[in-house]
Amino acid sequence: SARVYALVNQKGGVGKTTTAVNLSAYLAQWGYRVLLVDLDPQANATSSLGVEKFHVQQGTYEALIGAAPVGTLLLRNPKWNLHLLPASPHLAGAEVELVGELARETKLRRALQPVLERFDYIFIDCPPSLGLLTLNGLVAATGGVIIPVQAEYLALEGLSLLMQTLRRVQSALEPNLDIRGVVITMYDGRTRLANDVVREIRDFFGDKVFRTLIPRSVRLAEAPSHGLPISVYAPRSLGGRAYAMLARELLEGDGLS
Amino acid sequence: SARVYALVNQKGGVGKTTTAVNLSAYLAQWGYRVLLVDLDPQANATSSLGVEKFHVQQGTYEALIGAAPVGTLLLRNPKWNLHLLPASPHLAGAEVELVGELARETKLRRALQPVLERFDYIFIDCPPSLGLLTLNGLVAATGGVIIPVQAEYLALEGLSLLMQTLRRVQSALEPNLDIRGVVITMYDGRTRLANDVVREIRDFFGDKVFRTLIPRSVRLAEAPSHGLPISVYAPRSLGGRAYAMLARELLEGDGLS
Ligand SMILES: Nc1ncnc2c1ncn2[C@@H]1O[C@H](COP(=O)(O)OP(=O)(O)OP(=O)(O)O)[C@@H](O)[C@H]1O
Ligand SMILES: Nc1ncnc2c1ncn2[C@@H]1O[C@H](COP(=O)(O)OP(=O)(O)OP(=O)(O)O)[C@@H](O)[C@H]1O
Ligand SMILES: [Mg+2]
Ligand SMILES: [Mg+2]
Repeated sequence: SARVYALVNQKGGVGKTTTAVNLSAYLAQWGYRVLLVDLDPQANATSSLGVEKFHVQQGTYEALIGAAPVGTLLLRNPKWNLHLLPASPHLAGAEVELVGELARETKLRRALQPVLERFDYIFIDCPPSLGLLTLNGLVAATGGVIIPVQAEYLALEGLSLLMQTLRRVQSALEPNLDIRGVVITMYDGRTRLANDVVREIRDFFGDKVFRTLIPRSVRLAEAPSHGLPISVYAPRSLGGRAYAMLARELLEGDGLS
Repeated sequence: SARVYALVNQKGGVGKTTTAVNLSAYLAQWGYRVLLVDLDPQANATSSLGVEKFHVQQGTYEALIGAAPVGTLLLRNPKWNLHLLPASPHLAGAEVELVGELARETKLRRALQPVLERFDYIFIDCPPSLGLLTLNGLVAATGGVIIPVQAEYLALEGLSLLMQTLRRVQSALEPNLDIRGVVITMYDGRTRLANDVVREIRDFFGDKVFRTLIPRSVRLAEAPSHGLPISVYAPRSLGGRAYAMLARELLEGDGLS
């Protein structure tokens, strides 16, 4: 059954979407059955794969409110063998709408239940907040969380808040919730700041930190404007090679490859 | 009475905090009476000014729930002549707690009412979401919103969602809500991507876009780790000079200077 990982960090702009999209794309291209869930109302994962969010009729929002079974909501790109549960602007209303619902934090986990056997990996791209959407992502992430951390000072500051939330979810909702790994992103080895921050992240998380460092690489920022993952847009770029390495490291740690 | 501006963009990591902190610091150092309100549970504006968020006993959260008058919650840095309404980790709970309250969107505006005469400028740093905290920031921003936009593709994608929200707030809560200006941040003129995005932002917003472009400059990312605004940490750096220019442009447009 699928390993379900959520990309989480309430600090904005740290590379959650970029990591979710590119890990998904490499694993799908290597033949694994992969589903990417876009749980962010900004729908950046959806548009990074060339899907126009305003044309999305049904997606994650409908899955959360139980309007249709998830299997009927999936888009599939045959070229890259990748499935997507797209986000639509409706999702922006879900945070407030879900507040009064019963078992509001487990809606996504229950919605994904029927498709777990169809996939090897499910990646959930979360919004930059610790509200009900991200809580749904955490509870659904039976494989654990992948935490992208930008190699910058302000991104460090947010880690303690994130750890607090993970502990709260572990004690109240999902005791098995664990950190699958921490990914250092937008690393620029020429700056002292980046090297100081990397040392602090390694002190804080120890061997949970993936060995692969993702460098700052403009190709990674360009790829979404073409609606392509880096594995298609510029696989031989620094960013492309780094995400291929990260995907391999993830497989190794999961006992696959 | 104070001009109240909210720094808003639900896209994460676009420079909301960096712009709020550095505009506040320059205007305060030039003798204007300035209050910076940290409305983000990450408390990045608070820590960027050297205040330890876990030591904050009372701040924005207490102001929102009406536990104490805002005037008694302010911190002041005498060296920079800057006042701060700090964030504490409690603020993370406010989004859900406020949902059931009466007039939940106008709590911040009402809390700031008694101190409007004491300041020339009030800047509100919002979190990267369009939930109740940001709605409170929008309703309180009688001067309008300042929208930082990173010169990258994914940041463009989010603008239509932001405009939708602004229109909803205008029709339901605050008819005078306006865009004071759009700031292009982390601009790297060497990349085609940045220049393409700048052209699109100018097409989308016209003369609402500030002339001053904020370049990508590592000094800006370093300053928060020293608890200093750029006006103190590295005023002659590219980033320092750009924010001084932006502060001057804001004053000019406001009929001051
Ligand atoms: N390694 C990298 N090098 C250069 N640019 C990058 C890199 N990773 C991400 N980016 C760019 O930085 C910006 C932020 O990345 P991304 O949108 O993936 O972060 P996020 O954490 O998903 O943001 P949000 O908090 O808004 O969801 C995007 O414009 C993206 O294209
Ligand atoms: N012009 C710039 N050049 C280089 N780095 C910058 C610049 N502006 C901001 N940064 C850095 O980029 C990161 C994101 O900026 P910042 O935290 O201000 O964005 P934000 O929109 O407030 O993020 P969030 O959505 O999490 O609140 C921070 O690490 C900051 O130090
Ligand atoms: Mg994202
Ligand atoms: Mg911020």
